[in-house]
Order: sequence, then structure tokens, then C-alpha cells
Amino acid sequence: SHTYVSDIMIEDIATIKEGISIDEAARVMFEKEITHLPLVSSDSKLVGLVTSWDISKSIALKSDNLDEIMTKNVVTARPDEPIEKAAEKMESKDISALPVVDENKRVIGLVTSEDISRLIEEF
Amino acid sequence: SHTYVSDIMIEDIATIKEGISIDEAARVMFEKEITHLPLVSSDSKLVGLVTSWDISKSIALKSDNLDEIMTKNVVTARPDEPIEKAAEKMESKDISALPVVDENKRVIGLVTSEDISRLIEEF
Ligand SMILES: C[S@@+](CC[C@H](N)C(=O)[O-])C[C@H]1O[C@@H](n2cnc3c(N)ncnc32)[C@H](O)[C@@H]1O
Ligand SMILES: C[S@@+](CC[C@H](N)C(=O)[O-])C[C@H]1O[C@@H](n2cnc3c(N)ncnc32)[C@H](O)[C@@H]1O
Repeated sequence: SHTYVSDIMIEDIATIKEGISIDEAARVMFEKEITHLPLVSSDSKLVGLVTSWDISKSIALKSDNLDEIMTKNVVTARPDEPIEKAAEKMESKDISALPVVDENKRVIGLVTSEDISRLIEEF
Repeated sequence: SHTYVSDIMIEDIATIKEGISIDEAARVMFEKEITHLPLVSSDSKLVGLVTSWDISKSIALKSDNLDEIMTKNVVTARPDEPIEKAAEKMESKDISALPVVDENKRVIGLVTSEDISRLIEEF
């Protein structure tokens, strides 16, 4: 298709800082109606990802430690990547969103399977 | 595309019965690695939907009552519906999955934006 991640990614995204609690992460997801929260260091570098599935997992495992339930090895996308490559990464890992990072690993957006799915109306 | 919901829907899906607790719903989502759980009556009719976002909401609202946090007015799809129509419904309501129901409102599958997104590689 000649469509790139930068053409469809969401740029105004919520992120959370290291040290936040599970309750606080759940409150941000509820207030902003979102399901994916990149965790960033004080210089905005990506260090992890918390999803609503991870919050649900914390109830199943009776854990109150965000560090225990978050994902540290995050699959990401580059802004100049074709959307087919992003879709393939999400399919192969059974995930539905990729933080978009620049060359310094700073989070500049989020691309989701929802954003790709809605393109189907144009094909 | 001439693709219909029945061509891409997941048929082997987990459902939960009325009366289940938030903890139990969270455990099913964790064990099956899923984010959407249709709630069905004793005769398999759709009565509601619980997602991992709703479980996360229960922490934000400090609620322990599934009935309070589940969605009762569920947007669904029919198996003979074009996938473009399903994608349009999900986009307009900011949701990422639709239970697929037969003419008796029995749940026969689930269609997700992930299933539609992965078709992009074929266009
Ligand atoms: C494997 S998925 C399974 C459930 C469901 N398919 C979903 O997308 O949430 C759930 C796990 O994937 C992780 N995850 C989500 N997006 C990710 C990404 N871009 N990179 C690495 N892990 C990710 C979450 O942190 C969570 O632990
Ligand atoms: C509006 S979405 C916002 C967050 C995120 N976009 C997502 O898809 O989870 C969250 C709410 O949508 C509801 N929901 C999800 N799928 C639905 C469907 N097919 N019909 C009605 N409500 C649905 C969930 O129960 C949850 O309360």
C-alpha cells in the first residue's frame, strides 16, 4: 500500500513514569479510555509497556507490583516503516499496538491494529 | 474486498456465565491470553461483555462487582456482514472487537480489529 507508520500513528499519547503504582496506571487508562501505556524514563526513553491485559493479570496473580506485571522487552515500530511490517509484527506476537520510537528510542507515537483495520474501507 | 465476518471470525472463544466474579473473569483472561469475554445466559444468549479495560476500570473505581463494570449494550456483528461494516462499527465506537451472533442472539464467534488488520498484507 505505500502507507507508513508515520501516516497513521497516534502522536498525542499518554505515557507513565517509572515508580507509578498499578492503581495509578489503571486510573490513567480509565480516564483517557486507552489500553496501552508506554513506561518512560526521566529522559523520555522507552523502558516498558503496561496494557489493560497486564492490569487484569495483576488481579489474576494477586500482585500489587507494577514492575512484576509490566512488559520490559517491548516490540516497537519506526515511523518510516511500511504498515504491512507493523501488522506482521503484531500478528506474530499476538499484540495489538506498537510504540513508535525515534532513533534515540524516544517514544513519539503509538500504532495500533485498530488504526490499520480502519484503512480496509479504502482498499 | 468480498470478505465477510464469517471468513475471519474466531470461532473457538471463551465465554463466561452470569454471576461470575471480577477475579474469576481476570483469571480466564490471563490463562487464555484474551482481552474480550462475552457474558452469556444459561441458554447461550449474549447478555453482556467484559474486556480487560473493564477489569482495569474496576481497579480505578475500586469496584468488586462485575455487574457494575461490564458493558450490557453490546455492539455485535452478523456472520454474513462485510468486514468493512464491522471495521466501521468498531471505529465509530472506539472498540476493537465485536461478538458475532446468529439470528437467535447466540454467540458463535468474535471478530477483532487485529483479524482485519492482518488482511492488509494481502491488499
Ligand atoms: C500477548 S498479549 C495477549 C492478549 C491480547 N492479544 C493483547 O493484545 O493484549 C498480552 C501481553 O502482550 C504485551 N504487549 C502488548 N503490546 C506489546 C508490545 N508492543 N511489545 C511487547 N509486548 C507487548 C502486554 O504487555 C501483555 O503482557
Ligand atoms: C470504549 S472502549 C475504550 C478503550 C479501548 N479503545 C478498547 O477498545 O478497549 C472500552 C469500553 O468499550 C466496551 N466495549 C468493547 N467492545 C464492545 C462491544 N463490542 N460492544 C459494546 N461495548 C464494547 C468495553 O466493555 C469497555 O467498557
